[in-house]
Amino acid sequence: LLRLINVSKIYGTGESAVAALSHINVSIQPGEFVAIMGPSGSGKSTMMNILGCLDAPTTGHYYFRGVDVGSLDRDQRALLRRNFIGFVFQGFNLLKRTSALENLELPLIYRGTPRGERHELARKALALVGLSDRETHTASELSGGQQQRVAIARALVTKPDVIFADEPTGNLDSAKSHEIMELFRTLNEEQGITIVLVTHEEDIAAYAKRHVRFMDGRIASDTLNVQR
Amino acid sequence: LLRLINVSKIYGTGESAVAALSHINVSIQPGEFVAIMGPSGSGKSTMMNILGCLDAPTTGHYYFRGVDVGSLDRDQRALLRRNFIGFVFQGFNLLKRTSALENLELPLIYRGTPRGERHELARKALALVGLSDRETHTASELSGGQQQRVAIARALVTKPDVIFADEPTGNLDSAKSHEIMELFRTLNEEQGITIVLVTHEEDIAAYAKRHVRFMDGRIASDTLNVQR
Ligand SMILES: Nc1ncnc2c1ncn2[C@@H]1O[C@H](COP(=O)(O)OP(=O)(O)OP(=O)(O)O)[C@@H](O)[C@H]1O
Ligand SMILES: Nc1ncnc2c1ncn2[C@@H]1O[C@H](COP(=O)(O)OP(=O)(O)OP(=O)(O)O)[C@@H](O)[C@H]1O
Ligand SMILES: [Mg+2]
Ligand SMILES: [Mg+2]
Repeated sequence: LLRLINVSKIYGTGESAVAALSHINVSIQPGEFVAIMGPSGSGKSTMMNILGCLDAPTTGHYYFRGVDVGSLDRDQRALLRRNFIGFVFQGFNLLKRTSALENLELPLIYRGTPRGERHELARKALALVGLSDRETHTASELSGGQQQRVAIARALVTKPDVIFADEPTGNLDSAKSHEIMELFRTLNEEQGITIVLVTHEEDIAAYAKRHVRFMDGRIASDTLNVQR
Repeated sequence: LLRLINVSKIYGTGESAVAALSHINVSIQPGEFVAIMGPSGSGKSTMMNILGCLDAPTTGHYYFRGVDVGSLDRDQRALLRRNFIGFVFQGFNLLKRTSALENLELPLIYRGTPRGERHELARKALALVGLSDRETHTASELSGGQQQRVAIARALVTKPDVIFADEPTGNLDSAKSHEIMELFRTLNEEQGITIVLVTHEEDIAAYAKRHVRFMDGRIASDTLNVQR
């Protein structure tokens, strides 16, 4: 499904060049549930942005379902994201002055979903993350953890093939974190959705079937989670 | 030092009114180290914003060093924040297109600190959070955890009397989280800085001397941490 071949990402040039990613090789099959871990600044979000077709490598190739994403133009990449990918950003990226419900309807509007069905799907997604009583609140009228949950719901509302979640439980208390992880597990096991999730918490990573650990822009280890 | 008396915060009116805080009474002495905990949406950030003089209660009073903050005008509140308070926001609130170093110099510019001294203090604060090699990166060129650490450094750079930190380790891996908590402990024990910190992680809260737990806008418990 997803294949990174010898991918590097370099910011800046010469003396001040930063290798955010260095010769990354990783392959993810449909239906997998992968946790990406590693210290702050080790390259996790950079890789997620490339996998989510939001950014391009400096060198190397990224194949999404066999398609070389580097060979697509902007519109084709946008179409790919819209139809196959749900992305939960580390910084949420919600529209602050738009309501929770409208934030969820946006990806559906882009897909041409009719209004009645859009509203229904958005309400269901919001209910899944426990925020039915906050439908009309704007993003700036929500707590940090509530905004995070709206961002999660937005990634699921289009029923994508693969969900990329960059630290989706960072602002949630323990009970809500586990609720969200149970939700991801259900989507993965019952609907076959591929999940790639960044976390720095071991008990969140415990839900995943495979652990990829980063260190200084490289993959330090890639192992199956045998404790599941 | 800090005293909330029967403080409530209500958003909206009538049917859609939300009591973010309900009859809060809490007193914090100089030199304390308090952890604020509780589920997502339970009122923690709302209380922090009132304590940090960024927001006002709907009813009740807030006394900072004996001064009724509600009786101050905007400029007087800004002066209070500038001179006594360091605030780490749950959403960081850095200037995205400004370098890490410049973000740190901003509070010092407001205090009229001379340029040479400003630069020196900013560099030292950045070193304390392990980001000396990222001085010239703009906030948008930093990872999530690096941005969080710049936000922490900015709260310390003016050597305030009290630091309010709203989930300061949410985006940090375990090793860096403990480094930051050791830093807070040192500031508290060696310099007597009062620390009020929101977290939803028990092993982060373990560094604090007192635990205040929120539930639905009320304080459910307020206990000393005897395990320290
Ligand atoms: N401007 C606003 N208008 C309406 N409701 C609001 C507004 N700001 C906050 N709220 C509500 O007040 C409640 C408390 O919010 P607060 O941000 O204090 O929670 P929190 O404990 O910090 O949560 P988290 O752990 O998720 O950050 C939430 O239920 C939120 O929806
Ligand atoms: N636009 C940029 N210009 C220069 N350097 C950058 C840029 N964006 C990211 N970096 C650097 O690339 C490295 C990797 O960043 P990345 O965001 O992938 O880390 P991360 O593993 O997600 O960290 P965190 O856990 O803190 O979110 C960091 O050291 C960061 O400073
Ligand atoms: Mg990141
Ligand atoms: Mg909060």
